[in-house]
Amino acid sequence: FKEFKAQSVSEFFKKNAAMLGYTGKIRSLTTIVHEGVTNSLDACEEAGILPEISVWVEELGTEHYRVTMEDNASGIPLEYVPQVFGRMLAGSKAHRNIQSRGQQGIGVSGAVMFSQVTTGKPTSFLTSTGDTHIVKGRVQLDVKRNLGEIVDKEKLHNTSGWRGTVIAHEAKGVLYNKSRYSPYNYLRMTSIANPHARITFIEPDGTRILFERSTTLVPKPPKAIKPHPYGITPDDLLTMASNTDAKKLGAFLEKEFVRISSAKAEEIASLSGVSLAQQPARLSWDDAERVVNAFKATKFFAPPTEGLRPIGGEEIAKSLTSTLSPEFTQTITRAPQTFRGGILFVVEAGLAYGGKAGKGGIEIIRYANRAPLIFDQGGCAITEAVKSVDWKRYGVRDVEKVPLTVFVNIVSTHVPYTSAGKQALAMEEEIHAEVRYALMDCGRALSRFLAGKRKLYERRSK
Amino acid sequence: FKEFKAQSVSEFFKKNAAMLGYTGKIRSLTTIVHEGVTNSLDACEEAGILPEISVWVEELGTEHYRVTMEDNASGIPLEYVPQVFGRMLAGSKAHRNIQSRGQQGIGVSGAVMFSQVTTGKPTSFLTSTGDTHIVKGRVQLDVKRNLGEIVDKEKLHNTSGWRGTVIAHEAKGVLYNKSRYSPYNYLRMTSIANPHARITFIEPDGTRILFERSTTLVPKPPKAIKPHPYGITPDDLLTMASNTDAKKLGAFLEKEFVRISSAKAEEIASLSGVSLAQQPARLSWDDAERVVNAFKATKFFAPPTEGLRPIGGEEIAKSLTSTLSPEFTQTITRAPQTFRGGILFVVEAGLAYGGKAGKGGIEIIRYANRAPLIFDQGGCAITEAVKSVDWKRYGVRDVEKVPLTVFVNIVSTHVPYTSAGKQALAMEEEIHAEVRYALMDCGRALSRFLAGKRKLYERRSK
Ligand SMILES: Nc1ncnc2c1ncn2[C@@H]1O[C@H](COP(=O)(O)OP(=O)(O)OP(=O)(O)O)[C@@H](O)[C@H]1O
Ligand SMILES: Nc1ncnc2c1ncn2[C@@H]1O[C@H](COP(=O)(O)OP(=O)(O)OP(=O)(O)O)[C@@H](O)[C@H]1O
Ligand SMILES: [Mg+2]
Ligand SMILES: [Mg+2]
Repeated sequence: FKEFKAQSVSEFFKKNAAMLGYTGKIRSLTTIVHEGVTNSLDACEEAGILPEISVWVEELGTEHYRVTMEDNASGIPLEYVPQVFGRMLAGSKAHRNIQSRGQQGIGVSGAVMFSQVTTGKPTSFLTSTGDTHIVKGRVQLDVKRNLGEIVDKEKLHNTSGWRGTVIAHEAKGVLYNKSRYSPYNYLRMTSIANPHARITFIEPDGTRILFERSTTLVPKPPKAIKPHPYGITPDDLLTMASNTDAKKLGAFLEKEFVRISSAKAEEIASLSGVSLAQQPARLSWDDAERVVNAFKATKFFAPPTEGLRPIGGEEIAKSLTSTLSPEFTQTITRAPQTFRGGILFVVEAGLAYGGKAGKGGIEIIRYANRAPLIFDQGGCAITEAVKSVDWKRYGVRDVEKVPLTVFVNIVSTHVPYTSAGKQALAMEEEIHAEVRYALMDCGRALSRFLAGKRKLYERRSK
Repeated sequence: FKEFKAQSVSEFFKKNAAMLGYTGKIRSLTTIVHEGVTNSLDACEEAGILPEISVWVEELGTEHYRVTMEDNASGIPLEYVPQVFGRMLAGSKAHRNIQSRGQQGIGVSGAVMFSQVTTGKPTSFLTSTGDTHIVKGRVQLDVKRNLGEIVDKEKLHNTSGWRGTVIAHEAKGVLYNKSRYSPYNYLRMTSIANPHARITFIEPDGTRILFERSTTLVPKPPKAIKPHPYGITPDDLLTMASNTDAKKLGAFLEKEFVRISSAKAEEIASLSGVSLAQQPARLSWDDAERVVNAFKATKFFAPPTEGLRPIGGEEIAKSLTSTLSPEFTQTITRAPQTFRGGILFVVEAGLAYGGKAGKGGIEIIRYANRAPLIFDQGGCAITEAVKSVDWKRYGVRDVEKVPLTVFVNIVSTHVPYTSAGKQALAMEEEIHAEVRYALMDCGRALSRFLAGKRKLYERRSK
């Protein structure tokens, strides 16, 4: 045991950078873009701002690039800069029950780490919250202590009242191309699911590509949603009880959960045998188990719909039509459900048949909280759910050749990813079932369309 | 930014327990067994002890089990018990360049956390380093602070001089069955790759299964291996330079790397233009880049073979034959190579054709450092490498029906996993290439065998 040592979370992710998506030259570059763009979209949406995002990739040498990203979001107060850019597991989203693309507090610090480790250089930033000055500087990450350090900074006069953030990462051992895994396709997929964002992309050869917004409707800022009693575990209940400021169990149940009225709280008390006057912080494990069992025996309304922001069936159909020119599309947004821990989620799906749909067989397009999942398709529960559908029943003769694109978007206050790289969903039974129902629902419409097409074909050939 | 907060690494993995393998009822139970057994095997091997491991799974209620694991390893000194069982990112393996099944310092703390979160109960332990007393107690994990706490303990007289560790986790929301993903199959696969271990398994219905050892040869304890200059990055060099006690660059190069003699160090100095008298801690990024470029331009002997412990072609063939009774087997152990960071690895592979081989098409059996990879086959680089081989060239007509089992084991001082659950390898070009070469080599032998078989068949049917 003389060798026994602890390490910091940054040391762990530096050694295991593949877990954050920094594996392979093309994916590493796209991951840097992904971390910046998801943060910008989240910050814009939270502040109710129509996103103007630009991404500029410059080639500085062989496998040596600089990625500069600018947004018009809320800006980052100077005192938070070291934590935002240099401290893993620190952020504004991880501990809140809110739909957002980020949820770990690791993303941008990971990009700072990767570029620092490959070039020895800090990350440059420029940010303002819209007040009288703009802060410009460079920041790096102290891996051993998991802390951010501002290397240098200066304050500039903010004459135009600019608000937003610009980040520039320099990285080596990365590569730009226009494959399915490149920054170009990532931004295209991002604009499909975020019709309110205008994204400008400048490629290394100087080509400017504008992904114009197709709606000026700003999605209502996501709202923190309380957990629903279904799916709560005794440990969740105890953790919530230790963090609440409600003095009694009754008030705690009504305040911290959705769908629990005072009448419902009474019902729970009588079913569980735990008094509503009990102080939440003094609940025992047995009490918690009894309350949770009472939840399971009680009828609650379904989770509310206003907290989550799906893309919407119409928007999905519009996007599928404009990118694939299919003969047939069908979309669906299912009702909210819950999985482990009372976590709300909504599944929406779409099918596109014919035109440019399919890639020599079924093509799967996956999103989580409107962020595209480009990598790790093989290890994703969405892929498994798509494969588990018996497509033959819906008129698909050969899954290896059919011109069919399957679109799935999961929105939730906590997306269960398989790894910190956030590109694949872990298997949760409730999510798997919902994806299947959504696809089978669309499948039935597809089967009617294909039957009609076949009839038409047979009539003509008679 | 009023909501900005940091969280501990245990809070992160509690919320994202799926990243540690606690997803689904069957997998969660097997993951608890996996964490305990890999630790026991590691501890036995490090101490040069022939492993005697027993695993006992008891059903206490519906989806409520207790898993008790005992080993005859070195035991855990009392002062380390809180860190071993209750602190994530603390251990004896993460910071050493040594082949071991564990490498993150998270495993057993994850199992403590999962069982505590599902039952509210601490984990029981019994341990002795072989001295006069045995410590018995219970330990839990303080999630907010990522610290272990001994709930209660007592010291017992160690009359028999017993040495080892017993751990008992109680967990809910888990399930025992005998599928491919169950503890039973996990232990069977473990015993195939660890012929020196005797593993006793007691099922919930009381059935005792003995996986007897097939060799009494204790593998030589793994040795810490220094990195090889190929694959080193400037950041690696600077990190090593800041941790070395060598006073000059020359001594640093000779001491901290394999295959660098004083003559080689001279060559590197003249190629890079960096003086050997330079103090390692004062190397700049530019110096480091020049030295690394000089490494790339220098010829070094291949990495040494004595540090890594592959299973061995003979043992693999023996195991494949005894479990699958195939008509044909072919195995290979490739020479050591390096990937990113100068990390040594060896690929060994085997094919088994006929008999019980294959599962309605190619079956893949994966190992890393002799630990079976049961889950996440879809997202693993080994699977991709197996699929990338053109099996038709080796006489395999139909990959969906062929009775072929492909066995791959990767040994390394650092296995690049895709997530902290350690069940799938991330894509590293060098590893992917080596797996392909190993399989193509075995494939050539298979193709000769199948051609022979066909000739025989044709001769007979004339
Ligand atoms: N462009 C930005 N504008 C405003 N705030 C930002 C911006 N980028 C990051 N932040 C803030 O910094 C925090 C840390 O960002 P980071 O990407 O590390 O984590 P995250 O987005 O919370 O989660 P994840 O690790 O899943 O991405 C965010 O939570 C947010 O509060
Ligand atoms: N049965 C055991 N006997 C002796 N020492 C043990 C035993 N189990 C754990 N340890 C010690 O406790 C440490 C922590 O174990 P843990 O499983 O958390 O991490 P690890 O094995 O180092 O890495 P990983 O997270 O990859 O499993 C180990 O590094 C080892 O030093
Ligand atoms: Mg983020
Ligand atoms: Mg371990």
